[in-house]
Amino acid sequence: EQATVRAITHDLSEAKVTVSGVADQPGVAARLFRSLADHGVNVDMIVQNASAEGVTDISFTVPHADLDESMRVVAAVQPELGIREFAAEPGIARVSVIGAGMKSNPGIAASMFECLAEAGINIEMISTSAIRISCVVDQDQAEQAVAVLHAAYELDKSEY
Amino acid sequence: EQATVRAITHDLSEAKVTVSGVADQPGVAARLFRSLADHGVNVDMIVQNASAEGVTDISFTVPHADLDESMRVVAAVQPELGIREFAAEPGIARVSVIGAGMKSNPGIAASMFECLAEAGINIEMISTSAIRISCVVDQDQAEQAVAVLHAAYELDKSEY
Ligand SMILES: C[C@@H](O)[C@H](N)C(=O)O
Ligand SMILES: C[C@@H](O)[C@H](N)C(=O)O
Repeated sequence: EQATVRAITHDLSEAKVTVSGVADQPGVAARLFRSLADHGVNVDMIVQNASAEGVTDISFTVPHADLDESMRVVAAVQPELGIREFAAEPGIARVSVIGAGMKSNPGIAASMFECLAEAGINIEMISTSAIRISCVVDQDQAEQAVAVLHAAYELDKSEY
Repeated sequence: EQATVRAITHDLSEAKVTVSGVADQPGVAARLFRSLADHGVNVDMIVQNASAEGVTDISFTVPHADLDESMRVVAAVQPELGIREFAAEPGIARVSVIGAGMKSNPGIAASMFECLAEAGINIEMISTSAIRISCVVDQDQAEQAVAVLHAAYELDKSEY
């Protein structure tokens, strides 16, 4: 398990926008992200989970410099997309465990989450890929998160 | 924009489990994924979005062969984690656009979502990384999704 984790990274350069209560039907995500793209907003992470009762939430991260523009764009499409509410969260950090073969090591995700839990760090968002597990946490806990993850995976240095 | 998309992939090998209404406090994700790991469940994709009123949902994908065991594990931790409800969805496909420099090309995500919307394909889940945008769609629409995305990005062949 230890052998597959290569680095811990963290990123404080982005803010999160959550759009809540959108209709779970074709065209909603297209309209929202086309609007953001047309306004030059550099969307990075996008997370949408399964819907309940026909509505769902979509969160995305943007550079801090694009946050105000993102909120203007979401406000402009709110009536058309039937967005119940939307909110910005500038105070976030994305902490990631980078490795190889994560899919065949189910314990890596569990140990990352355990490590954060033992340090009392709440996980606000999760997104994974074949080589990376990312958690959004409060930016005030980013340094602590990186430190406890280093210790857990016995890594000397992180990537900045 | 076209230049950065390299391939379209699709994956029918997994099922999705959604755990709804868990408390958004440290330790919940750790407990759930430790249990799954201890039972040898190979979790692949994990998606958790922002919470509302202190609760949130977590979805994850597993090989079809691990679906029953996943549901047993979730049922076993349901009281301890205060899970409101959980459900399995075996009929899914993950369709991905693979490229480079996605972060600096905000139009790529928008065009992927537009392409699926125009084909009447609903997006059930979204997860992204620096080189990949993944959408979970109904498995019955996987082939159509791959075909329309190929046409949109002018790719001759996809990775299988
Ligand atoms: C919520 C949103 O993703 C919607 N399901 C769509 O396909 O656009
Ligand atoms: C919901 C779950 O991720 C919780 N916030 C935790 O930290 O475990």
